[in-house]
Amino acid sequence: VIVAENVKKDYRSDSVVVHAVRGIDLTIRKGEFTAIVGPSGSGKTTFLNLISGLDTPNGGTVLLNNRNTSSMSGNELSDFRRDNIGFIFQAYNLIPVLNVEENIEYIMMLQGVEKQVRHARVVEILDMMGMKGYERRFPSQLSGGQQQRVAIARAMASEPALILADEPTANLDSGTSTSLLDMMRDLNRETGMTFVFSTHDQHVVDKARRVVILEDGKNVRDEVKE
Amino acid sequence: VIVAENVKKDYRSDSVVVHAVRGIDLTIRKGEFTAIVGPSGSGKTTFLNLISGLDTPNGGTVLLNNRNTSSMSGNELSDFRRDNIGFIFQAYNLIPVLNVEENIEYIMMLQGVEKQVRHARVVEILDMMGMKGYERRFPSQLSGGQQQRVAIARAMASEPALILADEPTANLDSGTSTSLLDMMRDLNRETGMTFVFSTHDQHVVDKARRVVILEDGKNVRDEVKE
Ligand SMILES: Nc1ncnc2c1ncn2[C@@H]1O[C@H](COP(=O)(O)OP(=O)(O)OP(=O)(O)O)[C@@H](O)[C@H]1O
Ligand SMILES: Nc1ncnc2c1ncn2[C@@H]1O[C@H](COP(=O)(O)OP(=O)(O)OP(=O)(O)O)[C@@H](O)[C@H]1O
Ligand SMILES: [Mg+2]
Ligand SMILES: [Mg+2]
Repeated sequence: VIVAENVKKDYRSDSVVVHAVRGIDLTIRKGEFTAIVGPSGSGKTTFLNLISGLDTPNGGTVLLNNRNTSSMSGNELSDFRRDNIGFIFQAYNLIPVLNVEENIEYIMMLQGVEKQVRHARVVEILDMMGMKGYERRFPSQLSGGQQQRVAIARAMASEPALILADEPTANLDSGTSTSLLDMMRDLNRETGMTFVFSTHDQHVVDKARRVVILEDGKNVRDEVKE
Repeated sequence: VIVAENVKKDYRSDSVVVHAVRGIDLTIRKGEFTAIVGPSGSGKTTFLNLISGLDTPNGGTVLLNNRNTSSMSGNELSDFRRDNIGFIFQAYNLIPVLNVEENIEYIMMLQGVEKQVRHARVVEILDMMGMKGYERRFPSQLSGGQQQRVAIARAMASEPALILADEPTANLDSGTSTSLLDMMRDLNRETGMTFVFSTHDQHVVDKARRVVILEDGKNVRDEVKE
């Protein structure tokens, strides 16, 4: 469970202060399939970085399973993320010198998973992503949407309890987006894996069971369907 | 005018050959407002790189205003692009060490445009993009969609005859996408500036007057509306 209490984040440089997140109160519970929607610059990426512990707030608190991220050390936060959260970055952040398989298996390697098990998991998840046989390609040898799918595969490979996905369908066509979301929705239903998406894509909003609307760094609406 | 005749592009590495573009015949005339649509991996980026001269085909020819790109030197191609084509990259390709103003004015500087004229143009185009006042920010200090808008501003600042835009709305919300496309459509009507988009976004397809469908590196349909 993630609890954000009056969370604020400012960016300061020279004389300018940007209030990217201006007091968000939000609780994400286990098993949610939630979309955070808002215009470009409304604070979606900043908020996902705060609730994952990649960044700490200037005001308010973020509790990850009841632990305050501001009182955790850098190592504690990264260990927590490695074992609980799969993060899909808006710019993918694939490691250019590692091939597709090495990018995807990275977290499992840190967790000490055996090579054969890792390899089988990479093959399985690439197949789910419609990218069978791409194990040895490098990120620079992939199309934009293929890089995005490898970033998604990487986040899901170690089967974390929570997936935080920043604009996961931005470079995918309708067909690929829909099958990806159906696959995530099935995983959510079968395993209780929690999904939180930041998105502009109507395909994602349509499949979400909860939609949180961000405007200028504040959540202005919160709608649970069903 | 751009003429692609039976254009082919293969990527080779070790023992693998990828036929990214498998024989496209297509003519783009002055004043067009055209969308190239296709699933992830269908060859859109590769084709845009070929018709801009950023890359040369393995088979077939690309004629830019009747000149064959394969018989032009690297310098001739980059001079031609600088003076005729604004290219919007799928990954934006902003220069991290330059601020927003320096990124946008870059081409105009190469063309010898005076500082005051460049500055006025930067201010004007940032305002059109909904990003007034962002001149001195650096790319790392911008949201994903803000970086994308700076990449668009950069391509349009020198008012080239042709804009080639690779997924220009991928990280933009509906409202921003629609106002951007309306602005481009007005420019196209008033000045005859030619636009060719590679896209998955229905907002772009709806505004296009011509829609070319790519599948597996070939254009399978070509529909002119109106
Ligand atoms: N440098 C490269 N080396 C090897 N294969 C490549 C390279 N660049 C692209 N490809 C392959 O060529 C095909 C076409 O890629 P391209 O980037 O043109 O597709 P695209 O339509 O732009 O896809 P997307 O919508 O995902 O951006 C893909 O299968 C891709 O894997
Ligand atoms: N490092 C930074 N320094 C200064 N300002 C920043 C920085 N990162 C983001 N911002 C600003 O904070 C605000 C929120 O940015 P954020 O990236 O969270 O928005 P977003 O909703 O993810 O936008 P998009 O949909 O375009 O990705 C924006 O106005 C942006 O310019
Ligand atoms: Mg963002
Ligand atoms: Mg592409």
